[in-house]
Amino acid sequence: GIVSAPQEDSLQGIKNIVAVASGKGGVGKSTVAVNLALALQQQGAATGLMDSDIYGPSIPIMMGTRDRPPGHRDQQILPVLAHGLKMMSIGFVAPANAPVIWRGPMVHKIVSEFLRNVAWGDLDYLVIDLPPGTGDAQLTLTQTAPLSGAVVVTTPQDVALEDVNRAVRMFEEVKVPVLGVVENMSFFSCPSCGHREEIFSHGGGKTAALRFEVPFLGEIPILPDIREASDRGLPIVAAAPDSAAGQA
Amino acid sequence: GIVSAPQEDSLQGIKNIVAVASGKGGVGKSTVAVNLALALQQQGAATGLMDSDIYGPSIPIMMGTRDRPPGHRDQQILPVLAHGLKMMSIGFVAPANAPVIWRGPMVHKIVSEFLRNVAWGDLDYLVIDLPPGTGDAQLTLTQTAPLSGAVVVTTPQDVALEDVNRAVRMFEEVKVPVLGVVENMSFFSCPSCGHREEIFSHGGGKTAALRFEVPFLGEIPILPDIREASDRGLPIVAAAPDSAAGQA
Ligand SMILES: Nc1ncnc2c1ncn2[C@@H]1O[C@H](COP(=O)(O)OP(=O)(O)O)[C@@H](O)[C@H]1O
Ligand SMILES: Nc1ncnc2c1ncn2[C@@H]1O[C@H](COP(=O)(O)OP(=O)(O)O)[C@@H](O)[C@H]1O
Ligand SMILES: [Zn+2]
Repeated sequence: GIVSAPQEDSLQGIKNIVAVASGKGGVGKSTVAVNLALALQQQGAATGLMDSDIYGPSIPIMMGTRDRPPGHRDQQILPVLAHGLKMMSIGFVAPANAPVIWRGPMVHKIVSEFLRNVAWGDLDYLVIDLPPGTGDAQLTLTQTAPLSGAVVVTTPQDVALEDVNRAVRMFEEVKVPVLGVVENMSFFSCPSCGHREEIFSHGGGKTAALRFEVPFLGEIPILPDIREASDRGLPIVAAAPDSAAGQA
Repeated sequence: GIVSAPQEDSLQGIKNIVAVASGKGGVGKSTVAVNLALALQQQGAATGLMDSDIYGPSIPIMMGTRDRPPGHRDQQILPVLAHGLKMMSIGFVAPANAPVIWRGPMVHKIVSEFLRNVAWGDLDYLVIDLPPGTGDAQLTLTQTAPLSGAVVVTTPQDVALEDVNRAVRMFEEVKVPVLGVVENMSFFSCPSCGHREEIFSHGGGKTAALRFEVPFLGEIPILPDIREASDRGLPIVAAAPDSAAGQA
C-alpha cells in the first residue's frame, strides 16, 4: 500500500507504485518496465508508466511516442497516452536532437514534478522506470516516492550478482519490498539450427534471488524481436513480466 | 597533450589521458577500456587504468584483482599492479560485500583523490573508464581531468544513436577530441552452424561516427569468450581496441 502523506496530491489516486530497478545499465530494465506496465494494463488494471531517467529517457522511443509534448490543465501536466498507458518522461518534453546534460539538483526537481504535478488520476498501478544503477539519484527517488514494491532486473553473468546485491540492499535500507528478480537475456537459441548459447552465462538471476532471499520472477531469453520492437516503438509483451504482474 | 596547471601534481608524469565513455550502460564500455589499456601496454606503452565509476566499479573484477587494498607511501595512494597496468578503483578500497551508496559530493571527492593523489608516476597513457552515461558526474570529470581524447562505445541499435550523440556533444562542449566510436556486440555468429544474427541490429556505430563526423574505430562481435573472460578476471584483448590504440 502507499504511506499516505498530505503533500502527495497527485499520487493519491494511485493504489500501487512499483519501481523497476537494475544494479547496472543495459540489462533491459526499461524493456521490463514497459512490458510490466503493458502486462498489467492487459489484465485490466488502470496503469501508468513514469520514466525517471532524466539523462537517458528510453520510454518515449520504446512506446513509439516521440515528439508528443504533454499538455497542461489546471497547473498540472497531463500524462501522454499510448497503448492504454498514461506516461511521463523528460523525453516528451526535451527536444530529441538537443541533448542536454542536466545538473544534479535540476534532475531532482524534474522527478519531483513528475511525481507530484502530473495528473495521474486514479490508477491501480504506477510503474516507475528508475535510472539504471544504484546511486544517489535512485536512493533519493526511493525515499521521495512511496513505493509499494520493486522489481530488480539483471543479466545472468557472475559479475552481475554484486549489482543485484546492491539493488536489493538499497531497497532493504529504505524498507521497500523487493517483489523479485528478473533474469533478462538469459540465453540465445539460434533461429537457424536451434543451438542454445549462453552468451551472457545463465542462471545468475535465479542464484541472486535465492542468495538474497527474494522471489525469482523468471527468465527472458535474448530475442531479436525484443530489440526490433524497442527500436520501432511497438512494444511486445514478453513472458516473464506476467509473473511480475502477478506479484505486484 | 595535457593542459598543464600547477595543482595537477600526480598527473604531471602522464603524457596522454584517454577517457572511455558511453551514452548508456551495458554497452561494454568497461570491457573496451580494459582492452584498450592492455593493447596500449602490449605495444610497449607505460599504461594506467583508472576506474571512475564509484557506484559500480567493474575494473577489479575484470582484471582478476579483487581484495587488493592499495598501499600508501608519502601520503599518496599506490596504484594496484596487474597484467602490466597501474590501476585504481573504489572496488579495491571498499569491501565487496558491503555495498555502499555514496552520496554525490563524496563521489566527486573520491574521483578527485584518484586523479590527484595516486602515485601514477610516468605514464604514456592513463585510460579512464568513465561511469556509464552522460550525466552530471561525467561532465564534472571531463572538466576536472585534462583529457587528451575520448573513445565512445556503443551497441548497434537505432535507439543507441541518440546516446552516442549525447556523448559526442558532451565532449565537444568541453573541447575534448573524440578519438572515435567503437561498435560493440556488433553481431553474433552461431558457433554451431555459422548463422549470423544481428541480435542488437548492426552498423549503428558506423552510422553514428559518420553522422557526428568522428572516426569509426571498428566493430567487436558478441563473443561468449569476452563475457567469460570478464567473469573470470582474465582479460582478453579484442580486435577493435587496436585501432583505438592506434588513434590515441
Ligand atoms: N531479452 C532481450 N533480447 C534482445 N534484446 C533485448 C532484450 N532485452 C532488452 N533488449 C534490448 O537491449 C537494449 C537495452 O535494453 P534497455 O531496456 O534499454 O536496458 P536498460 O534499461 O537496462 O539500460 C534495447 O535495445 C532492448 O531492446
Ligand atoms: N562483445 C561482447 N561479447 C560478449 N559479451 C560482452 C561483449 N562486450 C561486453 N560483454 C559483456 O557484457 C557485460 C557488460 O559489459 P561492460 O563492459 O561491463 O559494460 P558497461 O561498462 O558498458 O556497463 C560484461 O559481462 C561483459 O563481459
Ligand atoms: Zn546455429
